[in-house]
Amino acid sequence: LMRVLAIANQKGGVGKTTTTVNLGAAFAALGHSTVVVDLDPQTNLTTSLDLRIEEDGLSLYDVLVDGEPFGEAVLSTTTPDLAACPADPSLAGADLDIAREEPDPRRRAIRLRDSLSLWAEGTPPCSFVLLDCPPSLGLLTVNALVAADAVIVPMQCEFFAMEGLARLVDTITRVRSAWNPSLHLLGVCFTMVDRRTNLARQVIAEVRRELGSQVFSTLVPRSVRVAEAPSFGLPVRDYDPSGQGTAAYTSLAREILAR
Amino acid sequence: LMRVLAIANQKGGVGKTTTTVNLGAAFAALGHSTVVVDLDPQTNLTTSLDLRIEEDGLSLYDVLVDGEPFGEAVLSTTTPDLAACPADPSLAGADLDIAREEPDPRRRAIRLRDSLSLWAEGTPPCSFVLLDCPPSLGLLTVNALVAADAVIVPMQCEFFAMEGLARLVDTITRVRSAWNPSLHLLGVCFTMVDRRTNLARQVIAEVRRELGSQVFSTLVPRSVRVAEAPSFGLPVRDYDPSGQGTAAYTSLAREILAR
Ligand SMILES: Nc1ncnc2c1ncn2[C@@H]1O[C@H](COP(=O)(O)OP(=O)(O)OP(=O)(O)O)[C@@H](O)[C@H]1O
Ligand SMILES: Nc1ncnc2c1ncn2[C@@H]1O[C@H](COP(=O)(O)OP(=O)(O)OP(=O)(O)O)[C@@H](O)[C@H]1O
Ligand SMILES: [Mg+2]
Ligand SMILES: [Mg+2]
Repeated sequence: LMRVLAIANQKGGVGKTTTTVNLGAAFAALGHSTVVVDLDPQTNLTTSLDLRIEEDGLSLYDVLVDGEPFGEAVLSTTTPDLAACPADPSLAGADLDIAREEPDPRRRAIRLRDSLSLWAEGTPPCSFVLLDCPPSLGLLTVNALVAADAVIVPMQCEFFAMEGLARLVDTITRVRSAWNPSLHLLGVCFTMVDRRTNLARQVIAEVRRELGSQVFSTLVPRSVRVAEAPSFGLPVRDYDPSGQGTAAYTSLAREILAR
Repeated sequence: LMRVLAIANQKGGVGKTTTTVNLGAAFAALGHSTVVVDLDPQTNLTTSLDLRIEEDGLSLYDVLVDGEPFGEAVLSTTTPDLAACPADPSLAGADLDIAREEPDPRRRAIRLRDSLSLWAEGTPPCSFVLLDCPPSLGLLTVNALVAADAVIVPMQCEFFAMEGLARLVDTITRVRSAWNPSLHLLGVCFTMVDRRTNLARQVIAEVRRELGSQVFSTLVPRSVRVAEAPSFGLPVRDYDPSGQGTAAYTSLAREILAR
């Protein structure tokens, strides 16, 4: 069975790309082959894994807008059992290019889901597909929410966090009732946590009060090794194997596998 | 003379809203009345200053899409000489609503500039207008770049920073040649700086090598007081007057006034 998870939060800089890369690498290390997908025109995931699209190679834009087969865009990474579908800056135009071609909102929203289903026909090519979303609730994020079985929401312990969460949960509910009946919030994951501050304790307590078990018990601490790893094109477990970032993302992977 | 500055960076979570609010408050404290504008559908600036739009009050959506007068949307804040134009979630639809009404790309892009010029006719209503941009290079950010005299780019000391900057500078160049000949990069401002890490020193040195004097010498340190202030609806100078955040944003304001 292949599980598709969207890593989403319209709030910027909360650790979506970092979580997608490092959770993917943790699943791979635990024996669950994973494909991570870059849905962000900023292409941060593509850079984090040092992915290079060849001269006539494909990117996610070609899959979504031109209908190219998803499998032909997937590249291997230096990490065993971890592969990735890259993005390039042309993805910034996908929103309007799809809207111009396709007048029906539903047919705009199901493009990624259809590509993944076609690719996964027969024996599933991997255990997990993780979708790294851009910081917005536009068509690219909607495509991810329609394609996904569940959503992981990285969140920082900040004042704006709660407000953004309410809007994201609202979007998940709307996509569920319109196009994807099985979509649900798998959990909120706190990232870049500095346990020493009151603000962190207050926000974590408030979100736990609101959402209960939908908050992962794993807290990913702020660690400069996690921020450095992308400059070497590596997940943090290949850059700092015994560090806090690696341990946290392994713990998060185990929590998700146990659900 | 009224100066309009866009606070922009498509990378999420780099401190755009925090810089807009606190730079605005610093200008006001130094005797330069300022209006800050929330161009982000996440409405973080509106929340940061605890702005409440009345029953039949206006927001930026009404100004951009329905052509309401900008001055009628502006609200006062608890800080003297600091006013603000709020946003509400309807702004998320402004992109598509304007595109549906107006086929001409140029006329889509000049809406905010025209609203501000109409409002500022005669004696300028304030010294500075600061435009808080969303984490994208879509129509809302383009409207800000067309309306602005110059751009301030908040940036974290992170690996992805350089890549995002190249794309933003490219967008600034395109907007300048197409619609706004006076647009220029006023400077890059490093935020949430932890001087102890190598990563921070490396990124700062690299950006200084590329951009020289277009990097402000003021570094805004990471400070939990800065992150807490929005939960009280206050700029950091009204919440923690003698703290590092207040000092940094005052120094930044002075640097800009000296240019
Ligand atoms: N646990 C951590 N410790 C330290 N730094 C981190 C951690 N997680 C993420 N970061 C850093 O924080 C910044 C933001 O993270 P990231 O780019 O993953 O967020 P994002 O939500 O994907 O951003 P965007 O909204 O722009 O897509 C990056 O510089 C990243 O390296
Ligand atoms: N100097 C600082 N010290 C500590 N925290 C900070 C500082 N500056 C900003 N922050 C915190 O970092 C987070 C991101 O900042 P902010 O929301 O201003 O960024 P942004 O670029 O406007 O994000 P978005 O891309 O979502 O609009 C917020 O929680 C904010 O409180
Ligand atoms: Mg990202
Ligand atoms: Mg913001």
